[in-house]
Amino acid sequence: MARIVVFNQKGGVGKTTTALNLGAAMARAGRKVLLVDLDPQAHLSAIHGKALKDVGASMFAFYRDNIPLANLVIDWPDIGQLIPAHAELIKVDSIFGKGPNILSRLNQGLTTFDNNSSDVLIDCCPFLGVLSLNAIFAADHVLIPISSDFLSMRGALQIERTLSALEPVLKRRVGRHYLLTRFERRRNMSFEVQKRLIEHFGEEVCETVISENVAVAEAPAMNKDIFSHAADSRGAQDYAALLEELKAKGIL
Amino acid sequence: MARIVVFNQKGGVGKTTTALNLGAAMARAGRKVLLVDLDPQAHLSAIHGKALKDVGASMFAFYRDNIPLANLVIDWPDIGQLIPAHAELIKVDSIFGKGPNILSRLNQGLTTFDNNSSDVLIDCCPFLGVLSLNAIFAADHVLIPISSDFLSMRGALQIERTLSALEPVLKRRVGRHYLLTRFERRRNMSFEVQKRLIEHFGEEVCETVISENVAVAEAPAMNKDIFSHAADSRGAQDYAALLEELKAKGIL
Ligand SMILES: Nc1ncnc2c1ncn2[C@@H]1O[C@H](COP(=O)(O)OP(=O)(O)OP(=O)(O)O)[C@@H](O)[C@H]1O
Ligand SMILES: Nc1ncnc2c1ncn2[C@@H]1O[C@H](COP(=O)(O)OP(=O)(O)OP(=O)(O)O)[C@@H](O)[C@H]1O
Ligand SMILES: [Mg+2]
Ligand SMILES: [Mg+2]
Repeated sequence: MARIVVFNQKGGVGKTTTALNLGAAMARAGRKVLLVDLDPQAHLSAIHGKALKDVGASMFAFYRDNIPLANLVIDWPDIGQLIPAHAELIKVDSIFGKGPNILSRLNQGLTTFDNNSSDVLIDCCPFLGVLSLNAIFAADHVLIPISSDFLSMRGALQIERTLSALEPVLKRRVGRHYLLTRFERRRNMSFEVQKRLIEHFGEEVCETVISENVAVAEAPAMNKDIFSHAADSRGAQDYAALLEELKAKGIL
Repeated sequence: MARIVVFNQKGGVGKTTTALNLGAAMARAGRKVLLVDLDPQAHLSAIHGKALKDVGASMFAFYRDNIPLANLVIDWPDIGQLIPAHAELIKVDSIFGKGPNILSRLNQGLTTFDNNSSDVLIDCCPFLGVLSLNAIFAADHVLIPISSDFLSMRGALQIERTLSALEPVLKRRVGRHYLLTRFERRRNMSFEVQKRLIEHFGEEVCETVISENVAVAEAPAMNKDIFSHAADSRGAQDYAALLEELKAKGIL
């Protein structure tokens, strides 16, 4: 089963939104989904509505106390399972530094827990520290949301350099796709960013774009994914189309 | 003269956009402005167009080699001065950890350099590490951009807790204002977020809101601030109004 990390060190590009809504699309297509929240700010966990409990029931307990991931999963109706984040995760960088063992921790934990029966989606914070490196190490594929504006475009080039720099350590070139998000068809800028992204990354740019759609931004306030909140919305259609594209490409 | 840090650990809320455009508004009002880029991703420096040079000419040289800030400033036409960031700044957290001396480094550096003749605006990355803590320590005031959506609203509450946790170390309650950005008047959500923010933070919420305005997002592609790119745009009017409000409140 697939392990996808949703990463971009640029902030606010739709990582959490994509982890949530792609996960929900996958669940509705009958797949078994595990969401892992690796952001100390825990926005994905917050959308669940009942996931932010004590630190002993979060990913921090996995890192600090070696609690097995199986003990940390909670149910997410209509999506699958979630392992919540916690604010204490901010300490993982300083507790563990960047030694070689720490980088494979999540990979080992996931293999032990699930032995590949679930598809895994990992949400990251916009910072390439121990947590995000753990996620990239554990993943088969990196999904890189890029919001359709120029500052975010610049972030895309930086992440390519970052992944190249990681190849000697990863000992492979990790597969990746770039996903345009917050695509506003009324703006030339959206198409300009798409054009430049394709010039640079070619077939690694998803054909699906996620439209700017207020329903997508409203859903979290009601602890919902886009399908539960507005199943006929453009955002729901786009995330469903994204799933189809990733299946057609053999990533899912 | 004022020292304002633009900080929010939520990503993509308009920190860089606000540092740039508030700085430009201040320069046009005749003020002497120093922009400090403390984001290893260096988006603010990238907008300058000629600021991303070797690491010895960046804020990293200040931290690693104690190069005086005076040696690192470059000119930014129509804005003032900039001290650029560099990707190497990502190492500051691991090189310096969180000891008491490191936290006051920027404060001391700024006092030595400028002795208060410029207004200083510091742009931060969406991560509360040594760099952002340095910036908060050095600042008289924190300007917290909040994009007008629910996930960003949640970030606002987190930052309030963060600043409270810092009070014993800072030995003062640092002044702050919350600035709604990317305000889309056609969406109920914008007004809902504004209402909740005011309920929670009252007078600390700026009356000025920065409108969602494509010109603001386009300007960086041309290495421009909003006034240089589209002086009559809504975005330019809003950033000019923000300056007036901060002056009226005695922050600038
Ligand atoms: N397609 C869309 N249409 C409208 N709003 C969107 C869309 N995608 C994301 N948003 C909104 O944009 C904001 C940023 O998205 P999100 O928090 O998912 O980004 P992120 O990359 O996870 O941010 P961070 O770097 O802080 O973790 C959120 O308020 C979200 O609801
Ligand atoms: N008022 C606005 N209208 C339209 N677009 C905007 C506005 N403010 C910001 N943007 C765009 O939103 C994106 C995010 O803004 P910006 O990069 O300034 O946020 P940030 O908080 O500095 O992000 P990061 O956390 O990655 O440092 C940018 O592409 C920017 O051009
Ligand atoms: Mg997120
Ligand atoms: Mg920024």
